[in-house]
Amino acid sequence: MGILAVINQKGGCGKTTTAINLAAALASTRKRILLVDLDPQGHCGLGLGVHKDHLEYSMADVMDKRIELKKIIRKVDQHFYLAPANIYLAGFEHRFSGQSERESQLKQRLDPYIKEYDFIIIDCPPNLGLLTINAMVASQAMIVPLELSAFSLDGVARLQHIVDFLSKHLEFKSEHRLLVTMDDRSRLSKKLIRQLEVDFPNKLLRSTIRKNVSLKEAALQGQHVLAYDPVSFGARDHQALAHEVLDWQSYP
Amino acid sequence: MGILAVINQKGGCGKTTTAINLAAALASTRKRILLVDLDPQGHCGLGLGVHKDHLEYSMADVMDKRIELKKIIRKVDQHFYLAPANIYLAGFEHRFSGQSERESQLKQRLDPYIKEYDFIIIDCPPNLGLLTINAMVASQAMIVPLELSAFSLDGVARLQHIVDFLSKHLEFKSEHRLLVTMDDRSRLSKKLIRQLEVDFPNKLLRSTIRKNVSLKEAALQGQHVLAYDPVSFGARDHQALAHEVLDWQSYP
Ligand SMILES: Nc1ncnc2c1ncn2[C@@H]1O[C@H](COP(=O)(O)OP(=O)(O)OP(=O)(O)O)[C@@H](O)[C@H]1O
Ligand SMILES: Nc1ncnc2c1ncn2[C@@H]1O[C@H](COP(=O)(O)OP(=O)(O)OP(=O)(O)O)[C@@H](O)[C@H]1O
Ligand SMILES: [Mg+2]
Ligand SMILES: [Mg+2]
Repeated sequence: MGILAVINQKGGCGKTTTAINLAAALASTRKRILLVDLDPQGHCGLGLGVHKDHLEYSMADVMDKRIELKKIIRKVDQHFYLAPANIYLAGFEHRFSGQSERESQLKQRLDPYIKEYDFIIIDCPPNLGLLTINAMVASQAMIVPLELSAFSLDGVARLQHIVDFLSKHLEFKSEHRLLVTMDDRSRLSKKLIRQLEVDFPNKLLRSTIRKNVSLKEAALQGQHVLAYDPVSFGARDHQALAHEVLDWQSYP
Repeated sequence: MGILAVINQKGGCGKTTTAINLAAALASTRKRILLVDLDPQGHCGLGLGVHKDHLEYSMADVMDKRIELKKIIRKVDQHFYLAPANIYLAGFEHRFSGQSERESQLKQRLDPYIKEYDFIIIDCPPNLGLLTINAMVASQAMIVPLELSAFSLDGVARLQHIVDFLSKHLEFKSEHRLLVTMDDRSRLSKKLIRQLEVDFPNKLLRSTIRKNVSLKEAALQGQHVLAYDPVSFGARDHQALAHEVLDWQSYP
């Protein structure tokens, strides 16, 4: 199926929430899922009850070639595995800044595992630095979570230009889609969604994630939303998203 | 009075919303305010109707010493001035990465203007890179906006350790305070605030910013919230914050 990066340089638009809960929803359809945390904040582990301060090894060690990816993978639920990160990943950009192939380090680590998982989902930090570029190069598809607000909508056009530029320059092919998150279904939100459909034809996923307190509560409990409250809007919206992603990715 | 940095490596916790509306609220008390945008996203300009794509010069030029700060300052309201940023600021970290005094570039640019303004407020990107470090070194006080959520609360302790470490290492003195934003006044929020008061005694500002749609609507209009809807919660909460900041900073 494929490698899916969740990216947006805008902070707080729901990247980690989408990565964790989409991974969980896909795993609940009996697909085998690996969630890779490429954000030094390490919030994928935090949101799944994996304490990053107790990690012996993490994605920083994998990216620095000190250890193999399989040594840090841990099972978090049925069919659902995590490669956690911590703050040491923040040094990657500096460590690799002059090296050749610095943009494809993640791809080189993930390629041997493509057959083992139906999906590999990558969470990214809120910037377009070397870690996010590694995620783009390794991916076959990208999801851009988007809050319906002035600051979040502002960066979308620029993000798409940068993705186009990098895919030519670094020779990778990765289709992207926009996912509206924190949707309060108000008149203003509906208007902004209509505008997005005009500005970015055929780029918007049909599914949106409604604003829903269960998503925050689940993260506070260190659980994904399907485990925390399987009948909540948060759970149902991510399941609908999972089905749409399965359709989208089965006919690449 | 002083130089105030608004920082948090966690994305989307309300840094820009706080920087813009606190600046506007302080200006409404007839203090002369300069808002400096140190985030390449350039959202301070966006939120005040200043189009960053039409800027001839911006903070990138000032930080690179191509132009003086006063050449880019523009008036946005009574007593309220803005030094805007755009994406070119993203190259600063790379351009200065080996240079001495790279952490005090902003301080050197701001020091000549301290007498001209009662407050200089600095908005920062969602990371602890060289731009944010420059804002810390230049500041006399820091406000850390904080959403009441697992991911946002996670980074606070680490941020405080980093601030302590850097202030010793780079020899600057800057007191910080935590500001709860997007407060929905629920039982869970009240519980989390009580926990914050225990974990970080005397660090929490009394004022909180309630979750309020007028803050989002104002940004979509390119206005600060006092201009958009002066009687909204968003406006009143930032005015209360302004008064608390005036108290805090008059007895440093
Ligand atoms: N649909 C939703 N409904 C309610 N709250 C949400 C929703 N999606 C995300 N959140 C909350 O919004 C905040 C930001 O989400 P999250 O941390 O996942 O964003 P992010 O893009 O990963 O942030 P960063 O840029 O720091 O990595 C979190 O507190 C999260 O719990
Ligand atoms: N008190 C509030 N009530 C409602 N919405 C809010 C509030 N504060 C901020 N927001 C909204 O939350 C989103 C995130 O806020 P903002 O962009 O100011 O955060 P930030 O920390 O500056 O993000 P970044 O990390 O990308 O710089 C914006 O859409 C903003 O309009
Ligand atoms: Mg995140
Ligand atoms: Mg901001």
